[in-house]
Amino acid sequence: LIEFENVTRTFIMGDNRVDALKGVSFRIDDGELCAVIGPSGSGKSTIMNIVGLLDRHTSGKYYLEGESVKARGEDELARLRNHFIGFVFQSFFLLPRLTALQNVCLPILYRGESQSEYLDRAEELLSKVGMGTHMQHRPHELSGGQQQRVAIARALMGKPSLLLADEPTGALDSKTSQEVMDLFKSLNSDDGVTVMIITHDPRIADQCPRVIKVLDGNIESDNG
Amino acid sequence: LIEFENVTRTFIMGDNRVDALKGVSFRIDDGELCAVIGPSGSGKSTIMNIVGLLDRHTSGKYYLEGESVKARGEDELARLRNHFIGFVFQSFFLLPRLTALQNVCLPILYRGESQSEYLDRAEELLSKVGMGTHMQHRPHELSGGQQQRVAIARALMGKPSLLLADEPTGALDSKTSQEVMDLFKSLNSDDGVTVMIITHDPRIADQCPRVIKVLDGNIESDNG
Ligand SMILES: Nc1ncnc2c1ncn2[C@@H]1O[C@H](COP(=O)(O)OP(=O)(O)OP(=O)(O)O)[C@@H](O)[C@H]1O
Ligand SMILES: Nc1ncnc2c1ncn2[C@@H]1O[C@H](COP(=O)(O)OP(=O)(O)OP(=O)(O)O)[C@@H](O)[C@H]1O
Ligand SMILES: [Mg+2]
Ligand SMILES: [Mg+2]
Repeated sequence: LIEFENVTRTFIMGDNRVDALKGVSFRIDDGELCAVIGPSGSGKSTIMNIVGLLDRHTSGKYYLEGESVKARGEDELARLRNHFIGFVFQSFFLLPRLTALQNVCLPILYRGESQSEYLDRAEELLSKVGMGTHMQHRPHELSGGQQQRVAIARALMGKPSLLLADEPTGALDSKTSQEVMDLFKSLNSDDGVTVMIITHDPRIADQCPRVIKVLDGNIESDNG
Repeated sequence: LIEFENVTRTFIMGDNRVDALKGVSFRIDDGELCAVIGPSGSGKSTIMNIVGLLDRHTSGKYYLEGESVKARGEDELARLRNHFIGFVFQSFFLLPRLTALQNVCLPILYRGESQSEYLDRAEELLSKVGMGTHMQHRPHELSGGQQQRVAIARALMGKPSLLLADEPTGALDSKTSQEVMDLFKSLNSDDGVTVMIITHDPRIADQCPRVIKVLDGNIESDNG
């Protein structure tokens, strides 16, 4: 499904240069449940942003479903991003003027589902992450962990086949973290969703059969 | 130093009402190192925002240094906030157009220190949290954990006597989390800074002699 071949990513700011990824290679198959771990600043989010088509690599190859991403057009990448990938961002990126419910519905509004159809699904997802009583709150009226859970529900709204979660339990207590992990595991085992989770929490990483360890822009270890 | 007496905080949004704090009482003495733990949405940040003079309680009493906060004027509260309290926010609130170094210097620019004085201290604090090589980056050019560490350095810039940290290690790996915790502990033991830390990480809470547990807007337990 996902194949990185010597992928690099360099950021240039004036005469400053950061080699965030220095030649990263790995393969993730359909239906895998994979944790990405490593120190702060080691390159995990950069990897996930490239996988999720939010960022372009500097050199190397990225094959998604067997086809090189560089070869594809902007329209097709946008279609893949919107229909196929669900992304939980490290800093949530909820729209401040919309309620939790509206934020969750946003990604699929253009798809042509009936309002009652998608409203039902949005409410169900919000309840699944324990946000059933706070659907009309706006982000600034929610706690940090509540915002994180709205971001998770939003990522699942489009029924993605690839779920990318950047530290999805960072703001959650252990009970709520496990509820989120149980939700991800059931999507993986019951619906075959490929799941990639960046995490600093060893208890989350321990529940993933596949673990990729990143260090200073390189893959330090990979049990795959 | 800090005394809450039956403090409540109610949020009203249209005809919706949230009783975030339902009657919270506790006392924190000068020089204590205190962890605040509890489930997501239980009221921890609300407590800290009231302690840090960023929010007003709805009813009850809040005494800071023996004097009721309600009795004090806006100017005096602003002075206390700026000179006496350091706040690490759960969502960082770094200014996007400023570099890490500029963000750290911001709180004390009006104090009348010489530029070389405060620049030295800012660079030293950034190095202490492992951000020495990234001082000229802007927030969007930093990883999540790097942004969190800039927010920590900024909170310490004004040499506060009361440090309030809302989940300061949420985005950090375990090694960096411990470095931050060691920094807080030395401020507490060497400089007598009163430290209050909201955390979901039991390894952080375990290093605090005082632990206050919050549940659904109430104090569930307090070993103080
Ligand atoms: N401005 C607001 N308007 C309405 N409700 C609010 C507001 N701020 C907080 N709340 C509600 O008050 C409750 C407590 O929120 P608080 O941010 O204190 O939780 P918390 O313990 O810090 O949670 P977390 O661990 O997720 O950060 C939550 O139910 C939240 O939805
Ligand atoms: N837009 C950018 N411009 C410049 N440098 C960047 C940019 N984005 C990331 N970096 C740098 O690239 C490196 C990797 O960042 P990345 O966000 O991938 O780390 P991370 O492993 O996700 O860390 P964390 O656990 O703290 O979230 C860091 O040194 C960071 O400062
Ligand atoms: Mg990251
Ligand atoms: Mg909070």
